[in-house]
Amino acid sequence: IVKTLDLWKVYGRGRLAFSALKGVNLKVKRGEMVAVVGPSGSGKSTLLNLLGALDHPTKGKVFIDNIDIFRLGDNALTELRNRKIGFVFQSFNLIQRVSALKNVEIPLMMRNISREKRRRLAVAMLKAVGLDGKFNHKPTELSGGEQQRVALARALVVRPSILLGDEITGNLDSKTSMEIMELIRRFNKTLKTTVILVTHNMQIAKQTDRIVYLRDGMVEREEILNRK
Amino acid sequence: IVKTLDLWKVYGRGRLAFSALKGVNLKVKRGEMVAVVGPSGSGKSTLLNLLGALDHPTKGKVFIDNIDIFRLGDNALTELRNRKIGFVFQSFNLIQRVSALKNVEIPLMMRNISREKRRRLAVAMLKAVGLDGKFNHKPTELSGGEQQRVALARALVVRPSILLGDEITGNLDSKTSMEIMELIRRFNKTLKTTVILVTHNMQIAKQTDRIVYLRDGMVEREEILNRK
Ligand SMILES: Nc1ncnc2c1ncn2[C@@H]1O[C@H](COP(=O)(O)OP(=O)(O)OP(=O)(O)O)[C@@H](O)[C@H]1O
Ligand SMILES: Nc1ncnc2c1ncn2[C@@H]1O[C@H](COP(=O)(O)OP(=O)(O)OP(=O)(O)O)[C@@H](O)[C@H]1O
Ligand SMILES: [Mg+2]
Ligand SMILES: [Mg+2]
Repeated sequence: IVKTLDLWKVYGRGRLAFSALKGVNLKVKRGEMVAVVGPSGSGKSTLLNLLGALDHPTKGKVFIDNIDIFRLGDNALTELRNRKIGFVFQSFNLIQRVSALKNVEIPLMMRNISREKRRRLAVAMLKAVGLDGKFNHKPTELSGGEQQRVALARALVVRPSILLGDEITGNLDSKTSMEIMELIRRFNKTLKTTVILVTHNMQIAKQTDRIVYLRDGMVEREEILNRK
Repeated sequence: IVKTLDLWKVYGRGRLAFSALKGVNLKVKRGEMVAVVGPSGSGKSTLLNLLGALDHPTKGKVFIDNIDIFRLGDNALTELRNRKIGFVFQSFNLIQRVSALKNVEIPLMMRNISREKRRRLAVAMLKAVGLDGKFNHKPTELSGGEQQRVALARALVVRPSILLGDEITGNLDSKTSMEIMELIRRFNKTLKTTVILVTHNMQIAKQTDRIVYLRDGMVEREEILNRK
């Protein structure tokens, strides 16, 4: 469902040019759960941003459902992203001036559903990530780990075919992390959601089907834990 | 060197009132390294913010060097904070429009040192956290873990007597986390820096002298690892 071909990302130019990704080839099957691990600065977020079409590569291609996404026009690309991808940012990117509930409802506003249904779906998602009772808090009135979970709820509420998560348990204690992984596995099992998680936590990585090891912008090796 | 007495923090009022801290009593000796752990939402950041005088308690006291800090006037409190405390925020709080180097130089601007010395100290600190070659990057041009390390460099460059760190390894791989802890331990050993680290990582917590377990705004128990 997701495939990259010789993917490059270079920042800066000339003497200052820095290659964050140097020819990454990755294939992810539909319904697979993949972890991307590697040292700080090795290019994980850069890779995820390209997979989520939040940035353009310097060279190479990204295919989603066999569509070469960077050959689409802006509108078509935005449409694909909204319909297929749920993204959880390393820095959450929540809207600070509205409540947690509103933040989770926003991606549903582009769907053809009633306001009551939208509210019900958002409430259910916030409960599923353990934030019952915190719906009306603004992001600044939530702890770091609570904000992280609002960002996840927002990504999952649209039932995306692909979930891209950047360090989604970095601010969570181990018990809450396990509950979050259980939720994600349920999505993966019942809805066949394809999941790509960037993580520094090997205990999280070991709960996926395959681990991709990144180093200095390149795939160093892959480790298959569960054939799918 | 740091002591809290029946510390309370209540958000909201009346029916909506939520007690994030409910009577916390904590004593930290000079030169001690303490970890504060607990579930997401248990009050860790709230506690750290009060210790760093970034917020006011609803009830109770915080003593730093036997000074009841919330009885100080605003100017005196700001002065104490700038002179004695280095704070690393869970969300980094870097200044987005200036470089990593400038971010680390800023706390030194209030000291009576030359511009050259200020630059040298900032460069040395950034190298110490593994960011050689990234001095001129703005925060948006850095990875999550690199931003986290700039925030730590900024806190340490003033050689504070007290380092307060909120999840300082949450975005780091284990190798980089170990290097960061080594740096902090060096400060603790050679400069007698008192260190209080909020963390979700038990491997980090086990490298301190004592672990304080927080749950629902209260100290559940403490575990002494190394008597000081
Ligand atoms: N706009 C930019 N200009 C220059 N360099 C950049 C820019 N953005 C990122 N980089 C560099 O690219 C490298 C990879 O960044 P990326 O965010 O992908 O790392 P990461 O693997 O996600 O790291 P972390 O685990 O710390 O989040 C980093 O070394 C960073 O300094
Ligand atoms: N301004 C606020 N208004 C209402 N509730 C708040 C406010 N700020 C924080 N809280 C609540 O106080 C509780 C404690 O927050 P705190 O940030 O101290 O938790 P934490 O232990 O640091 O969690 P994490 O590990 O997720 O960072 C949370 O449940 C949060 O929802
Ligand atoms: Mg990253
Ligand atoms: Mg916190």
